[in-house]
Amino acid sequence: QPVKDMLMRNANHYLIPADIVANVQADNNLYHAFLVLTKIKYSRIPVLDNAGHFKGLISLPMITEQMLGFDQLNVDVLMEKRVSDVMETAVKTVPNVDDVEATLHMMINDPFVPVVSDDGMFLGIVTRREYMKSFNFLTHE
Amino acid sequence: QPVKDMLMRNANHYLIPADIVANVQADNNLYHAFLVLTKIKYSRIPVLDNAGHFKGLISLPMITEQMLGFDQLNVDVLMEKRVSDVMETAVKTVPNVDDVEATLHMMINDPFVPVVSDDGMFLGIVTRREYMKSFNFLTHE
Ligand SMILES: Nc1ncnc2c1ncn2[C@@H]1O[C@@H]2COP(=O)(O)O[C@H]3[C@@H](O)[C@H](n4cnc5c(N)ncnc54)O[C@@H]3COP(=O)(O)O[C@H]2[C@H]1O
Ligand SMILES: Nc1ncnc2c1ncn2[C@@H]1O[C@@H]2COP(=O)(O)O[C@H]3[C@@H](O)[C@H](n4cnc5c(N)ncnc54)O[C@@H]3COP(=O)(O)O[C@H]2[C@H]1O
Repeated sequence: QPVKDMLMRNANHYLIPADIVANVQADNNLYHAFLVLTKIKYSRIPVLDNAGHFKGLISLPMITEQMLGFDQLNVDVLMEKRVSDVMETAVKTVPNVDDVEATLHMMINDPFVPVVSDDGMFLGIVTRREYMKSFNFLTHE
Repeated sequence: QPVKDMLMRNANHYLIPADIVANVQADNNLYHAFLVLTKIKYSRIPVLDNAGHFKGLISLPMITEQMLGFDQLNVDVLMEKRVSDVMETAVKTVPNVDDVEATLHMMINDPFVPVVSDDGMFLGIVTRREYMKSFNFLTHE
């Protein structure tokens, strides 16, 4: 099982640690999140609380959807609502990067999987890109 | 080379045909594209001309960036500018799905690759999800 063995061997390489993962705070207003997501260009990022716990995911469409009005865009809503009001909370996470096979299965539908400890601390993410690099390597040997 | 053989065998399964790929027209105004990208939730979609030729890619951040103003968001700009004013045009494409290995290599950095014929007609896209499904299958045998 060359594919499985290779994945297992590289397990710890797949984690992108929390300190280099862009995020916003659950209590930020939508205007702040709008600016962050417009500047950094990542399409979907983690939402944390002030103590570093994982709370959910946020993307620009979740925010711009709040701006849709009857005849014109509502900009005031961005100062009136918070990230916690619109973020996605039903998010599959893994406690560590050890079960590479289970994580691969999750990434069929999700471009990344947050790694969250049993006490809710955000540890980092595992992304499709890292797996794609491994498979590319495999096709060349 | 089990990985390479499997990829070759499934080449034609990887193409998502043009008729089910969400897109906008190059001459649409940004307001229209803003609404489309807010509703459909795909983070980045192809831009076509009225004859079905591939012109570029568009995402919500490319549009919201135009709204950033001195002290408040500028909504009028969405009616004043067109998709062609902000879209990304330096896009790597492939003429067909035959070179599965080359396409896999491109998808290390791009979540999808547009398939565009030699005379510029948009034929569809190849996505990471399809490759992830194949690798998931490989790890289970
Ligand atoms: N600034 C950048 N530099 C280099 N490449 C970039 C990039 N922004 C996007 N990409 C490329 O585009 C892919 C999709 O990015 P997206 O933001 O939609 O989707 C991303 C994003 O939602 C999240 N992500 C990845 N790295 C992140 C980070 N440092 N902070 C926050 N979220 C991250 O994981 C998803 C999958 O990431 P993945 O790396 O597999 O795949 C990335 C990567 O190949
Ligand atoms: N409505 C939906 N139904 C089911 N799953 C959904 C979905 N929207 C997003 N996903 C999941 O999220 C992944 C990333 O989507 P994203 O829109 O950032 O990035 C997408 C999007 O930019 C583009 N794309 C995929 N299908 C498309 C379509 N039918 N029309 C336009 N663009 C498409 O290709 C990228 C990679 O797509 P991929 O399938 O590998 O990966 C998709 C898929 O696994």
